[in-house]
Amino acid sequence: LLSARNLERIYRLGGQTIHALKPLNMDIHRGDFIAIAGPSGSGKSTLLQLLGLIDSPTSGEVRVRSQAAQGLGREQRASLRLNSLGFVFQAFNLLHMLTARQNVEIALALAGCPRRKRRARASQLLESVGLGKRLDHRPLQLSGGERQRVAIARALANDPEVILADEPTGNLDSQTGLEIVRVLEDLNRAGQTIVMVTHNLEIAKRAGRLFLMRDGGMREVDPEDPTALD
Amino acid sequence: LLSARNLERIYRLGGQTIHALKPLNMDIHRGDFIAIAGPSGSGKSTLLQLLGLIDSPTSGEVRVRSQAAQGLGREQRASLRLNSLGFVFQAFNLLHMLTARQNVEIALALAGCPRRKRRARASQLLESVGLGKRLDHRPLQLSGGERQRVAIARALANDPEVILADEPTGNLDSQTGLEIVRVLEDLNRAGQTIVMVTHNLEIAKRAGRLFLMRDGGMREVDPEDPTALD
Ligand SMILES: Nc1ncnc2c1ncn2[C@@H]1O[C@H](COP(=O)(O)OP(=O)(O)OP(=O)(O)O)[C@@H](O)[C@H]1O
Ligand SMILES: Nc1ncnc2c1ncn2[C@@H]1O[C@H](COP(=O)(O)OP(=O)(O)OP(=O)(O)O)[C@@H](O)[C@H]1O
Ligand SMILES: [Mg+2]
Ligand SMILES: [Mg+2]
Repeated sequence: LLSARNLERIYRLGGQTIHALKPLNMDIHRGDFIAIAGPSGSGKSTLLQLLGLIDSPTSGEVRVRSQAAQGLGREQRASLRLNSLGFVFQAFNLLHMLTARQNVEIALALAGCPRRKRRARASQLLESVGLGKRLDHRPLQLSGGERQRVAIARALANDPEVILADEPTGNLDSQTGLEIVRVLEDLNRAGQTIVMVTHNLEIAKRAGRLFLMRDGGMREVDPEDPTALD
Repeated sequence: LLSARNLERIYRLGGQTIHALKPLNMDIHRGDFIAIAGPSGSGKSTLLQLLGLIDSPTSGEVRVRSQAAQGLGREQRASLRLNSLGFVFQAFNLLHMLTARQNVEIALALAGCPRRKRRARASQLLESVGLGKRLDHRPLQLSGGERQRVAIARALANDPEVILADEPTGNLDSQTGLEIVRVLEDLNRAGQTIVMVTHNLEIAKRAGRLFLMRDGGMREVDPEDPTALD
């Protein structure tokens, strides 16, 4: 469904060369529930942004359904991002002048959802992440964990084939975090593919497949193997 | 050193009245290491911002060394914030056009630290949180956990009497998070008072005093009592 071939990302800053992602291969199959864990700065967000077509690699390619994304035109990539991929940003990236509901509605509008359906769908999504009483709050009138949950609801809005979530529970207590993971597990059982970056090893162990990153490199381990997560 | 008396914070939004903090009393003694935990939206950031004189209460008062902060003039409050309190924001609040080092240096400059000393102190602080190789990166060129650590280094810059940290490890893997907590514990042993909001119960249990919040209310529990953190 989504794969990486010799995917590499180098940043150059002043005199420094940072190998944020070393050449990497990865295959994501339809229906997978994948967790990616690793230390701060190890390249997790870099990888997720490349898979989400939000960033371009220094070399190598991302393939969507076996077709190289690098070969697609701007409109096709934008259409993929809008319709097939749902991205939860580590820094949330909400629009500050819109309310929680409007932030979700705008994602629906961009994907062509008719107006009369948008309000109901946005409310239902926000309720599913516990924000039913915060629909009319703007981001600055929400707690950190509430903003995080608006970002999650927005990523789910268009029923994307693949949900790419960058630390979706980092600002949540364990109870609320578990509720969010259950929402994702329900969606996965219903057919959605999930790739979740997480520092929370309790959550990472619940995934169907687990990848560990370190210094721009990645390897797959068995989520049920307690020694894998040292 | 720092205390709350009948401290209350109500937000009014459209027709809604939100009791973010119900009338609360709290005494923070010099040398305390306090953790505050609780569900998303329970009022932790609201309380911390009131204690840090960043927000004003709806009723009640915050006292600094037994003197009501509400009675102080603007300049005195600003001086307290600058010199006696170090605040780590949940959303980091870094200046995007400045590098990591400059973000820390600016805090030192505002507090009157002479120029020749600022650069060395900023570098040393950033190294202590593992960012020695990221001094010249701007926030958008840093990972989420790296930005979080810049925010921590900045709060420590002026050697404040009280460090108020809002979720300082939320974007960090357990290893890096533990390193940060050890930095705070070292500072605490050397005499600095620490109030840390955290969702991480492993970290919360290490504190000298533990408070649990729920729906704007708060109670103190024994950090060594395993049943307290259900
Ligand atoms: N635009 C950039 N320019 C230079 N270096 C960058 C840039 N963006 C990221 N980096 C560096 O690349 C490395 C990997 O960043 P990335 O955001 O992928 O880490 P991460 O694994 O998501 O970390 P965290 O867990 O802290 O979010 C980091 O060390 C970071 O400093
Ligand atoms: N400016 C505001 N206007 C209206 N409501 C607000 C405002 N700021 C915060 N709130 C509400 O007050 C409640 C407490 O917010 P607070 O940020 O203190 O929670 P928190 O315990 O820090 O949560 P988290 O763990 O998610 O960071 C939340 O439900 C939030 O929606
Ligand atoms: Mg990241
Ligand atoms: Mg908060």
